[in-house]
Formats: sequence, C-alpha cells, structure tokens
Amino acid sequence: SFHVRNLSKVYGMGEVEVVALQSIDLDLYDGEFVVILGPSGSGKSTLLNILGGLDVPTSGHVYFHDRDLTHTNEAELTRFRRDCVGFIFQFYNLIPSLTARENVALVTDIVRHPMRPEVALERVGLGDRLDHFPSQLSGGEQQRVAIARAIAKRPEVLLCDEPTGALDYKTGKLVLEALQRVNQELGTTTVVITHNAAIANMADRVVTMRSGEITRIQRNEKK
Amino acid sequence: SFHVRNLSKVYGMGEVEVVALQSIDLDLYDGEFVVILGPSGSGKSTLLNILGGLDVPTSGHVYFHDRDLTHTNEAELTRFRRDCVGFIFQFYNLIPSLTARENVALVTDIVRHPMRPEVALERVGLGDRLDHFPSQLSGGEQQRVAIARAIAKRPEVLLCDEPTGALDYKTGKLVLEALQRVNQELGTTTVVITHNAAIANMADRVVTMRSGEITRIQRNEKK
Ligand SMILES: Nc1ncnc2c1ncn2[C@@H]1O[C@H](COP(=O)(O)OP(=O)(O)OP(=O)(O)O)[C@@H](O)[C@H]1O
Ligand SMILES: Nc1ncnc2c1ncn2[C@@H]1O[C@H](COP(=O)(O)OP(=O)(O)OP(=O)(O)O)[C@@H](O)[C@H]1O
Ligand SMILES: [Mg+2]
Ligand SMILES: [Mg+2]
Repeated sequence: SFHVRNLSKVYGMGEVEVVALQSIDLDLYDGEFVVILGPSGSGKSTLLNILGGLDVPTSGHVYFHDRDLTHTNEAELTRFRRDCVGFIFQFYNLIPSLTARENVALVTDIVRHPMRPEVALERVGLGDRLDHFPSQLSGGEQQRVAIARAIAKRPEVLLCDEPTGALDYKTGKLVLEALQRVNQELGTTTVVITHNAAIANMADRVVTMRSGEITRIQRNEKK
Repeated sequence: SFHVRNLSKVYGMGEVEVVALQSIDLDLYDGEFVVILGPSGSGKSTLLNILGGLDVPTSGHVYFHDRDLTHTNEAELTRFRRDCVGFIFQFYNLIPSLTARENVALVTDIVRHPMRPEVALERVGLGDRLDHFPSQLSGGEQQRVAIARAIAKRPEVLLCDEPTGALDYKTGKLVLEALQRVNQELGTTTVVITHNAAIANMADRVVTMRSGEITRIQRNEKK
C-alpha cells in the first residue's frame, strides 16, 4: 500500500514558478485498481513518477509499505523500481534497436517470476509482431509493447500513464482487460492515468485532479 | 485538392509482408474538413505521411492540384512540404533544445504570411509557457506546441495525426476549435486522424479505415 502525505512538487525557473503538485494526500490499498483523471497539465504524470520512484518531490512523503521512499538512498529506490514496479510511460520509452520481444525480455530477465515475453505480447494482440522493431510499428502498436513489457514483470505495483492514449476503442478495451486480468490474477496494485472517463468505470476508486490538487475521490459502487 | 488513386504501401521484411495500405482511392476537396477513423495499425499514419509528401507509396498515385506527388523529384516534394503543408505528428517531433516559441518560429520564419508564434500558442492555451522547453512541459502541453507550430504556418493543407491523443476533453475541444477556426478562416484543407468518434461530428466527411483499406466514407449532413 502507498500513503502519500502533503506531497508537493514545484518547478522554479527564474521569476516563474510552476506548481505541479500542491499538498497532495492519498492512500492506495493493496490490490486496488485506481484511475486518476484530470486535464492536461494537472499534475498526473508528476504524481505517478514520484509514486514509481522516478522523481523526487519538493516536499512531503510517500510511504510504500511503511518505507519512506522520499527519504531513502538511491540503491533502495533502484531496488524498489526494479523489484516492485511495472511502469508504462506516456511516451512508451522503447529501445529502438531492440525488437518487441527483446524490449520485453530486457525487463523480464531481471525479475524472478516473469511472464514469457511472447505471452505478454500475445495478451496485447501483438503475437505476430514479436521480431519487429519500434520503427516498424504504428503508434498504438508501440504503446502496446510498452504495456506488455510492464505486465510481463508480474509486478506488485503497476503504474500506467495513459495506456490507451494512442489506441482505438476496441484495442484500448483489449489492453485494459489485460491490465485488469493482471490486477485480479496477481493482486497487483494498479494505478491508471487517463483522460477517458469511460475507463473510470473499471476502477475501484477514481481520483480527480486539477491544477496540482486532488479535487475528488469517488468509490465505484458498481464494481 | 487531392486525388489518391490505387495507392498501396507494402513492407516486406524477409518472409513476412505487412500491407499497410491496399489499393486506396480517395478524393479530398479544397477547404474540406475530413476525419479519418480506424483501429490501431489500420494504415492511418501511413496514408497521412504519403499525403504530406513524407513517405512514398509502393504503387499508385497522389495528385495535389493535378501535380503527381508520387512521381516528382525531391526538390518539388520539399517545396510542397514547406510551402503547402502544416503537419502535426503523432509523436509531436518537437526540437528539445528550443523553447515552445522557438519551435513555432523555426517553421514560421520560412513562410510568407505566418501567424506570430505567440498568437498560435495563445490559441492552444499555452500563452504563459512561451519560453519553456519541451522537457518542462507535460505530454498534452507538448502536443499543443506541435499543433501551434502547424497552424502558425497558415498552410493550404493541414494534416493532423491524432492531435488530441494526449488531451482531456476540454483541452481537446480547445485544440479542435483552433483547427476548425483555421479551416474556416483560411479555407485550409484539413485532415484529422483520430480514434475519438466524437470528433467525427466536426467533419464534412468521415473516412473509416480497417487493415489498410477504406471501408466507408460518410458525408456529415448535420454540418
Ligand atoms: N517500417 C515498417 N515496417 C513494417 N511495418 C510497418 C512499418 N511502418 C508501419 N508498419 C505497419 O503498417 C501498419 C499501418 O501502420 P500505421 O502507422 O499507418 O497505422 P495507424 O493506423 O496509424 O495506427 P495507430 O493508430 O496505432 O497509430 C501497421 O500494422 C504497422 O505495424
Ligand atoms: N521540468 C519541468 N519544469 C517546469 N514545469 C514542469 C516540468 N515538468 C512538468 N512541468 C509542469 O507541471 C505541470 C504538471 O505536469 P504533468 O506532466 O504532471 O501534467 P499531466 O497531468 O501529466 O498532463 P498531460 O495530461 O498533458 O500529460 C504542467 O503544467 C507542466 O508544464
Ligand atoms: Mg502526463
Ligand atoms: Mg498512427
């Protein structure tokens, strides 16, 4: 579980200051499926990057299982990212010189009980593109390789920054089902950032952000 | 206007062949606003890249005002891209070492009657981020810089590959209104690729693609 307390992130550039996060408080429970909604620039990626140990806040704390991620050393943070977190980046961050399968294997080779790369790529509908490079794939196909790479890790925590941004409705649904399946089979704590309010129906809870703050947290009774 | 005749694009890699476009026929009329819908991998970006003179087909023709773009020389193609086309890329393709304003000015400096960079960035809601670099902007903010860069050119043709992919509903609407305004004020022939069927309502016509083919062309009576 995560406990976020009074988290702030401020970028100061000369006389201009940009407040990306403003005193955020948030609890995430083990095995939950949480969706974060909010307009462009509202601080979603910044929050997810800090939760995933990829960025540091200006002030405040993030506790993961009672360990303070925001006051620990680089080696601990690296271990947390490698062993506990599967991350789907907003810009995919695939390695151009590796095929789809190799991009997934790069991550699964260092994890104890991964899915086989072929299985993960099959789950996102790319079973017939294993040996193609990112430059040979469409935008949405690249995004799906990034998703396969994260779920193949069978992580304890799955952080997804707009995993369906480049996908049509049907392909997006396939991907969300793959994420939901990991969440249900493995009890993976899953956080999905999206602009698509329709995806919010899948969540246990929906967190709405605006201008660096959390404005609403709604439990989804229908689930 | 564009006249596309029997256009095909085939990628052959060893024994595997990927047919990105299969015998496409399409007419686009001056000043029209056309939306192209279709699932991930259906050939939308490939078609748009060929229309914009950024890629060559395997066979077939693309006529722009009766000039055959697919059988011309590199200098003609460069002049077409520079003087006639504003292009919004699916991956934005901003220059990281230039600010938002400089990224737009890079394009407007070589055009006869551009918008001022500040005006274009203001139209997409980024008037207060002119001197920030892409790395200091969120995903959706970077996408909007790419949109400002294309509309500032006040081009004869505007080709947009998923211009609202990284944007929430309200910001997406702002951007689409900016595109629609250019289309109406300047008579710019506008093609927008999207997965979002709600955007299709803005179009004069909607072209639906699947597996490299055009399956339907619908005129929008409501417009
Ligand atoms: N260089 C390449 N080599 C092989 N196949 C390619 C190459 N570029 C594109 N393709 C394939 O051609 C097909 C069409 O790609 P395209 O990028 O046009 O799709 P798209 O409709 O834009 O998809 P998306 O919505 O995911 O962006 C895809 O299946 C893609 O994998
Ligand atoms: N390095 C930086 N320097 C200055 N400002 C920054 C920096 N990185 C992000 N920001 C700003 O912080 C705010 C929040 O950014 P963030 O990327 O978290 O937004 P977001 O909600 O993910 O937006 P999007 O939906 O467009 O991806 C934005 O206004 C952004 O411009
Ligand atoms: Mg973001
Ligand atoms: Mg595409």
